[in-house]
This record gives sequence, C-alpha cells and structure tokens, in this order.
Amino acid sequence: MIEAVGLSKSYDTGPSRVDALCGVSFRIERGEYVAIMGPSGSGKSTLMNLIGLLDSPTAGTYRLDGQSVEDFSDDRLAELRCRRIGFVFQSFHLLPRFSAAKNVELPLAYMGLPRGERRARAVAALASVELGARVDHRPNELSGGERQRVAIARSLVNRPDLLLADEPTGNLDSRSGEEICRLFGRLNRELGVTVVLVTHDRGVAEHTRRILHIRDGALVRDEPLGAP
Amino acid sequence: MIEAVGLSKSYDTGPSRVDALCGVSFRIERGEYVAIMGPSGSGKSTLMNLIGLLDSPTAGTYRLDGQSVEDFSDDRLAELRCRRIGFVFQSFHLLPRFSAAKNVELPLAYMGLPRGERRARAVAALASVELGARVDHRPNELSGGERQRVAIARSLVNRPDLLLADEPTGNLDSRSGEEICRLFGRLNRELGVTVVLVTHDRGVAEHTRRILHIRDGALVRDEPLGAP
Ligand SMILES: Nc1ncnc2c1ncn2[C@@H]1O[C@H](COP(=O)(O)OP(=O)(O)OP(=O)(O)O)[C@@H](O)[C@H]1O
Ligand SMILES: Nc1ncnc2c1ncn2[C@@H]1O[C@H](COP(=O)(O)OP(=O)(O)OP(=O)(O)O)[C@@H](O)[C@H]1O
Ligand SMILES: [Mg+2]
Ligand SMILES: [Mg+2]
Repeated sequence: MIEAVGLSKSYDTGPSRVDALCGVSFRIERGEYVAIMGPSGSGKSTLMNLIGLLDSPTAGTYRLDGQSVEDFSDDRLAELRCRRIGFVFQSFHLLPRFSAAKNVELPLAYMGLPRGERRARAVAALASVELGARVDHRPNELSGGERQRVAIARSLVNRPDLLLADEPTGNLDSRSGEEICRLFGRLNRELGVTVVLVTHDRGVAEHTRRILHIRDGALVRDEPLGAP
Repeated sequence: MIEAVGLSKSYDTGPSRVDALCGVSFRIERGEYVAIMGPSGSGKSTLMNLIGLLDSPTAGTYRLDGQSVEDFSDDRLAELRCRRIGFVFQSFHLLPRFSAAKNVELPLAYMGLPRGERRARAVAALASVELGARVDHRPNELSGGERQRVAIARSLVNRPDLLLADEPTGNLDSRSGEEICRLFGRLNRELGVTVVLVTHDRGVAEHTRRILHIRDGALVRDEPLGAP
C-alpha cells in the first residue's frame, strides 16, 4: 500500500538548512499495524506529513497503491486526503469557533452526505472516544485530552482505510490511552484499516505489530513484534 | 506557600454547567515537589489555572503566602504572575510570529532588563532544554517536542520561585522527558524552587515527593512518596 524509496525532506530556515529526513525507505502493506518511534526532533511528524500527502519530499519517491504521488493531480490528492486517509495531528488543529461535533463533521462536507447523516456520524465518532457528553463544547471549553480525542474522532468519521495518528495519546491518562489503543486495534483487526501511529510510549507501540525506529532523520531499525 | 480551602470551579456552557472542581483543599509548602495525576477531564488544568492566578474560583479560598488572592490588586496579580510564577501550558501558547528566543524572552519584558541581557538569558534557558540549535526557529518550524521545550524554557527565564508545569513531557520521548525531570529536580533541590507538575506518566510523578490524585473534580488521595 505504502512504498517509500529514499524519502528525504529538508527545510530552509533563514541562513541554515535542516535535513529533517535523509533517505528513508520502507514498505507498509494493507492491513498492517505499525508504530513509529524516535527522539524528539528526529523526523517522525515530517515523515507522517509525507505519508499523509500533506507535504512533498525534497528527494526520493513515495508510492501509494503502486502509483507515485508525483503523478497525482491536485483533485486526486484532495480526494485521497478526504476519503482514504484519516489524520490525527500532533497539535490537533481544531477550529476554535466550532463545537466538537462540527469539527468532527468537517471531513464529511466533501462527501455529499445529508446534514442529518453528517451529524449522526459525528456524534457516533465522539461516542467511540467517550466524548458523548461534550459534543457541543468548543475546543477552549475542553480539556487537553478531550481535544486530543476530538481530533481522533475527526480522523475516523470518513471511515478511512489508512489511519495516520501522530502521538494520539500524548495528552491522555493511561486508561483513556488504553481505550484509544483498543479502538485502533479493533479498526485494524475487524475493519482491515491500515494503521500507522507515532508514539513516544513503548506500551502503546507494543499494541502494534511492527515498530519503525527513526533517529536523526534516518530509519535505524525495523522491529517486528511477536504475536501478542 | 499555597493553601487551598474548598476550591471549586464551574463553567457555564450553553444550557449545561460543568462542575470542573468541587471543593478541593490542600497545602503545599515552600520547596515542595508535587505531582498532580488523574484521568482526562478530571480538573487538573482547571486547578493549575487557579494556583497560577490565571483564573478565579467559583467558590472556596486560595491563599498564596498566607494572603487570600481575592485581596490582591490587579497590579499585584500581574506582578506575581510575571515574577514569582513560571507556567508551562498544556498547549504551549507560543506566539507564532516570533522565534523561539523571542518567545522565551517575553516574560522578561516586564522586568526592565536591557536587551542584551534578555537575549542572553533566553539563549541560556533554551540551552538548558537542549534547543541551542533552534533559537531562531519559529514555532511552525519546530517539532511538537521542541515547542514543548520552548514553553518550558519560557517558564524558567524569569527565575520563578513557583514553577507550575501542566504535562511538561506529553510530547517528549523518554530520554528528553528524563532530561526535563532532572532539570526540574535540580531547580527544586539546588535552588529551592517549589515545583507542581501535572502528569499522566507515573514515571515522571515518581521523581517528585508527593502525588495529589484528582478524579471528577475532587482530591481523592494525597500520596507521599518515600525518599528515592
Ligand atoms: N471553558 C470551559 N467551559 C466548559 N467546560 C470546560 C471548560 N474548560 C474545561 N471544561 C471541562 O472541565 C473539565 C475539566 O477540564 P480540565 O481541563 O481541568 O481537565 P484535565 O484534568 O486537565 O484533563 P486532561 O488530562 O485531558 O488535560 C473537562 O471535562 C472539560 O470538558
Ligand atoms: N518548517 C520547518 N522549518 C525548519 N525546520 C523544521 C521545520 N519543521 C520541522 N523542522 C525541524 O525538523 C526536525 C524534525 O521535525 P519533526 O517535527 O519531524 O520531529 P518529530 O520527530 O516529530 O519530533 P517530536 O517527537 O518532538 O514531535 C526538527 O529538528 C525540527 O526542528
Ligand atoms: Mg512530532
Ligand atoms: Mg489538562
């Protein structure tokens, strides 16, 4: 499903250049459940943005279902981002003037669903992350962990077949974090969703079946995990 | 130093009211090193905002050094927030148009220090959280963990005697998180800084000497930790 060959990404910041990713290569097949771990600043979010088509590499190729993303039209890219990929951002990116339900509904706006159906799906997604009692709260009326869970619910509402989650439990207590791990595990096992998540928590990573270790922009180790 | 008696905080959101804190009472003496733990949404950030004078209780009293905060003038409140208290926000609150160094310098603007001294202190604070190589990056040019560390550096730059940190390691890998724990531990032991931190990580809490457990807005357990 995902094939990265020599992926590199550099940023030009004022006088200096930051080489955030240097020649990363790997494959992720449909239905896999993968964790990405590594130190702060090692390039994990940069890699997730490339996988999620939110940014383009400075060098190297990235193929989604065998087709190189450089060959995709803007329309195709937009459609992939809306319909096939669900993304949980490390900093949530919720719209401050909208309620939790409206924020979760957002990805559905492009799918031509009637209003009642969009609201129903948003409320169901919020219930799946235990926020049924907060559907009408705005982000500044929510705790940090609640905002994180709204971001998770939003990533699920369009029923993606590829879920990318950048540190989805960083602001959650261990019990809520476990709930989210179980939710992702069910989506993977029961619905065949391909899940790639970045985490700093080894306990979270051990719910997956494979860990890609990143350090200083390079893939330093590909660790398969035994059956749990 | 800190005395809370029956602290309560409610929010009115549309038709409903959320009782975020219900009658919380405790004392924290000068030089203590305390952790606050509890489920997502249990009231920890709400409590931290009250302790840090960023919000006022709906009911109950809060005394800082024996004086009730209701009796403080606006000037006194502003001075306490700027000079005595350092606050690491759960969502960082960095100014997007300013570099890391300028963000860290901000609390010093009120202290009448010359420009060169402010810059020197900001750079030193960033070095103490291993961001010496990122001083001129803006927040959107930093990783999640780097932004968190900028927020930590900013909380230290005015040399507060009370440091309040709301989930300071949520976006950090275990090694960077340990570095931050060691830094806080040194500030506490060597400089006598009173440290109160919210964390979801039991490992981080075990660096402190006392854990206050919050659940559904109430203090349910006060746990002293043996000498490490
Ligand atoms: N401005 C507000 N209006 C309404 N409800 C609010 C507001 N701010 C917070 N809340 C609610 O108050 C409760 C406590 O929030 P708080 O931010 O203190 O939780 P927390 O313990 O810090 O959680 P987390 O671990 O997720 O950060 C939450 O259920 C939240 O939904
Ligand atoms: N727009 C940018 N301009 C310049 N440098 C950048 C930019 N975005 C990220 N960086 C740098 O690239 C490196 C990798 O960033 P990235 O966000 O991928 O790290 P990360 O592994 O996700 O870290 P964390 O665990 O802290 O979230 C960091 O050192 C960061 O400072
Ligand atoms: Mg990141
Ligand atoms: Mg909080």
